[in-house]
Amino acid sequence: RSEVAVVGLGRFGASLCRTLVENGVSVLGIDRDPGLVQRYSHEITQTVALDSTDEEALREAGIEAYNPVVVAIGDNFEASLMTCVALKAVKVPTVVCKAATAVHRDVLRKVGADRVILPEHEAGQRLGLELAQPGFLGEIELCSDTAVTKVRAPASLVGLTLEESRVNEEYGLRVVAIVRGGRAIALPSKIERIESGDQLVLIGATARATELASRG
Amino acid sequence: RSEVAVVGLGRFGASLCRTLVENGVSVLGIDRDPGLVQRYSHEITQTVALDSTDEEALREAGIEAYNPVVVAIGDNFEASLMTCVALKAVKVPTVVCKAATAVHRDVLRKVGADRVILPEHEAGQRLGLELAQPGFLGEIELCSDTAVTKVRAPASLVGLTLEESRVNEEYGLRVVAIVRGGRAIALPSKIERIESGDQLVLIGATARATELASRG
Ligand SMILES: Nc1ncnc2c1ncn2[C@@H]1O[C@H](COP(=O)(O)OP(=O)(O)OP(=O)(O)O)[C@@H](O)[C@H]1O
Ligand SMILES: Nc1ncnc2c1ncn2[C@@H]1O[C@H](COP(=O)(O)OP(=O)(O)OP(=O)(O)O)[C@@H](O)[C@H]1O
Repeated sequence: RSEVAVVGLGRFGASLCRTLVENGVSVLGIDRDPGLVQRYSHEITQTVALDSTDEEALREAGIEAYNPVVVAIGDNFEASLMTCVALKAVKVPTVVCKAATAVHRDVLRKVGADRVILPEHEAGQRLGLELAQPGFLGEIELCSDTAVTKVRAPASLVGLTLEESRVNEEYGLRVVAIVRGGRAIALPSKIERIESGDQLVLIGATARATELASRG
Repeated sequence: RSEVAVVGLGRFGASLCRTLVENGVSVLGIDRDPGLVQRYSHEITQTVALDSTDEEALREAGIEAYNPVVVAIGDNFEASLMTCVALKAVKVPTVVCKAATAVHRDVLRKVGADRVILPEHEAGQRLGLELAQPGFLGEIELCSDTAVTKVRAPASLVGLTLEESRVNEEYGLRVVAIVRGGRAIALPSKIERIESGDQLVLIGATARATELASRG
């Protein structure tokens, strides 16, 4: 497994490093602030204080052995950009950058960033979807219009068996699991009866799952 | 459906409003900066310029009719806190707040915030999990240790049928769908043969799914 380097130990960068280390990935943490580097030196596999816009300093740290390198600098637009350019100059295969705004994202893409993340923007979207679809409890996209979704069982289905509920016939949705009282029933039989408080795990069109979730 | 109010039209707040409106929810957008209120007035159902730390101004805007109210103020610690306190004073049932740091989150909880979101921190965690588990493509938690996960089919299973793969016997995982070439095969039969490039949708223990994903 190749190692990951993270430039910028702010809120995003530090949380990224911590999660990677917790999941067994070895991480090089970089920041120009020696105080931050010192503070995280016991939590991150390896840390070094340097100015990431300096190509020579990056080469000396052996940055080209890391893949991907994540640039977790947001507010400082110039440092974010110059760092992305320097990393591409030393031939790092994959550079992932955080951006503060959509314009920042577009410029990073133009100078070679392989992927750009907008943490604030993405968090707003995720909360919006959750609040807009109250019965909707989770989703994994499978292909263009099909997904696995978890929804609260609508009241009108409580007391019916899966067969009687006609969820497959009416919505084209397959129930692949039921979550009840802290336990999951995988691949339930068609004579399983839906109870109040059940969550249904469905495979089918996302739009149809949302419809089922918002049914009374 | 109750309406949602969002205080603070920064990156997070604006993106939240946009997503809610796109999903058919009516939204009241609030900011003390009249320029921002003007800029978003054509995108958000209703907007008003006021200082959200002023309880009287909130009452005049009829804030208690909205549920939840989201406080999307991050950098300005005092405004975030005073707004949360004012909203609880006018008896808004659910107040969701954004926080900039863990300390900020803890203080918001103490003054009554029902839920606190740390966008930077959560984005770092999400990216960390994704980079640490390259074969892991998505997850919905079902209960304490069981989840629905999507993983890249390991090379050692390519060419075997689901029955021959013994994924259920060896890992306790049920394959509930296969994603192949932009199409999903829901509830595949046990004689379905796994092909190169397939993604498997599994139900079972998350730790076992991760093990399967990182198998060669
Ligand atoms: N040229 C540079 N070289 C190395 N580190 C840098 C450089 N410029 C900025 N940093 C570091 O990157 C970190 C994050 O930068 P910045 O404050 O610009 O982003 P941020 O978006 O506010 O971060 P976050 O929101 O994740 O806390 C800081 O710790 C800063 O010291
Ligand atoms: N007392 C207040 N009343 C109403 N709006 C306020 C108040 N204080 C701050 N705001 C608004 O909240 C918005 C976001 O605030 P702030 O800049 O503190 O957070 P932020 O974390 O930087 O936002 P983001 O990261 O989402 O862009 C700003 O548009 C600001 O005008």
